[in-house]
Amino acid sequence: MATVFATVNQKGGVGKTTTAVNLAAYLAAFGKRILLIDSDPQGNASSGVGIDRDHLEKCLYDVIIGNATLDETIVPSQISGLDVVPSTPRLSGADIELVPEPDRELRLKLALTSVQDKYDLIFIDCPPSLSLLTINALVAADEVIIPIQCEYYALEGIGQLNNTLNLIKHSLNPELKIRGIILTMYNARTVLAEQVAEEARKFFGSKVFETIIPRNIRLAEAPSFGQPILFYDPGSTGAKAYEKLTKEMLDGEFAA
Amino acid sequence: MATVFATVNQKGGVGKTTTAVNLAAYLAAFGKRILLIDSDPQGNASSGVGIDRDHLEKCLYDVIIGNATLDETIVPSQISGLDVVPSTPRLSGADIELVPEPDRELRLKLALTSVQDKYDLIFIDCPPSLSLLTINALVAADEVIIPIQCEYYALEGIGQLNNTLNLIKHSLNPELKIRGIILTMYNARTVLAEQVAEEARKFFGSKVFETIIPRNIRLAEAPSFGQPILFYDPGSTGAKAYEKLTKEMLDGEFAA
Ligand SMILES: Nc1ncnc2c1ncn2[C@@H]1O[C@H](COP(=O)(O)OP(=O)(O)OP(=O)(O)O)[C@@H](O)[C@H]1O
Ligand SMILES: Nc1ncnc2c1ncn2[C@@H]1O[C@H](COP(=O)(O)OP(=O)(O)OP(=O)(O)O)[C@@H](O)[C@H]1O
Ligand SMILES: [Mg+2]
Ligand SMILES: [Mg+2]
Repeated sequence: MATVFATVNQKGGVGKTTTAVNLAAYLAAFGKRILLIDSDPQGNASSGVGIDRDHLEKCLYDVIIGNATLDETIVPSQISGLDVVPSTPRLSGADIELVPEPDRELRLKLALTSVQDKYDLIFIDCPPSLSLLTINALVAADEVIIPIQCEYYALEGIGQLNNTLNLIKHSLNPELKIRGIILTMYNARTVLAEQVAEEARKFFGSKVFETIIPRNIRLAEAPSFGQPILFYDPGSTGAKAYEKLTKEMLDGEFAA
Repeated sequence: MATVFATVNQKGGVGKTTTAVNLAAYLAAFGKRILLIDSDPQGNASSGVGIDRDHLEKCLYDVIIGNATLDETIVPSQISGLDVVPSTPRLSGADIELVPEPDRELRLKLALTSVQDKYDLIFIDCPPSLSLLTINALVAADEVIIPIQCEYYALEGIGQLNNTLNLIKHSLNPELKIRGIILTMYNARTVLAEQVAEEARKFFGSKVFETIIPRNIRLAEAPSFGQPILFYDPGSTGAKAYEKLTKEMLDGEFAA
């Protein structure tokens, strides 16, 4: 039975997709069977692993509105052990279309039951909002991974995110746990980064992963080649940090 | 009659708030009467100009759901000539609450009529989504300003954003124009930045502002002091770029 993770933070541009893509790729390289679900209509996670989104017949949108099973949307990536449920711009219609539906928060969770025994870990990459697409991911997930960019604006949404997680826990998904907080785009040359890191540790305590992801331009270049950092530049500081983070996560897995 | 601008891009973290805050501040310094409307529940634009969001009685949410007029929510900032309609986390409820309302896209436009003669320019900072809050801003706006981060993922949403703008133009706001595309976080040390800039110019042609905003850590530090860059570090490359951009925009204004 796969463990389902969601990378979530309504603040934009904090590294949700970069984290989902690179954790998924390293875990596949370590021999795990991985499914990456792209629940952002922009489809960055899909293209981040080299999926061509222009010729897809079905995508996550079809699953959410009930036109297809998850199985029918799964495509293999170029990375052995890593499959993808891609998204297309059609997915942006789901938020408004779902509002009147009675089981609007449960669509993804129900769809996942048919594939959970085929994978070890499932990652859901969320859009930058607390909309129904993100709520669907939070209801379907066992654990959340929260990337926090080490810059001031990224601190402001933490309280709201925590409230939303608690709301979901009390109503739709009592088992939901925070797996960890990942500090991203840490620029050691500025005091601000350490100030933000301190605040995040004050708020989340030991839930903050020890591994910090530095700002590293190679991480921003890799997606233009449709490759996770592991294939684009495995020797870069960005790659080493995500590799270390993946090991830290796996340690937690065994320790759990 | 004020010209209404919206900073919009559903891609997260591309510099929407940084652009709205710093354009608004420079325009106020140049003697224009400016209103900055924060339509992102995270409230970054409010805190970016030093507004304390914890003790607000009313905010944009109250206007959107009909509990208050815009006038009642306007607060002065520390910057002379710059007033703010702040947001609070309550605003995140608006997207779902508005869906069943008949005039759900028009709430902000209707509210603006009562204040438009008091300002020269009005800026609406949008959240990273194409939700009803953003649609309200696009219906209320005369022109849109589209920040595009010079990184690969930021290119992927351009088509979808353009489609949404055309939809709004054909139905709810035929006068809506693109004022310009701002290339942000341009890192001259990487080929990627120029590749993205080229793509944006290919897509939007002469609509791309000549002024490019470089990646400059001082722009990320300023919000932690609640100050626009003009007050935090006016000599920085980030400040000079936003000053130049403001002048380029004003030229366009007179040339219009
Ligand atoms: N550690 C890093 N160093 C440098 N650049 C990074 C790093 N992590 C991510 N990036 C780049 O920063 C930008 C934002 O990251 P990403 O798109 O992963 O964030 P996101 O939270 O998924 O954004 P959104 O809110 O739009 O979904 C991207 O261009 C990405 O390539
Ligand atoms: N030119 C720049 N150089 C360096 N940092 C920048 C620059 N512009 C913005 N930033 C920083 O990058 C982060 C993202 O910018 P900002 O929050 O303005 O983007 P946004 O599009 O408003 O994000 P969201 O999608 O969450 O609303 C912030 O921490 C900001 O301080
Ligand atoms: Mg993303
Ligand atoms: Mg913003």
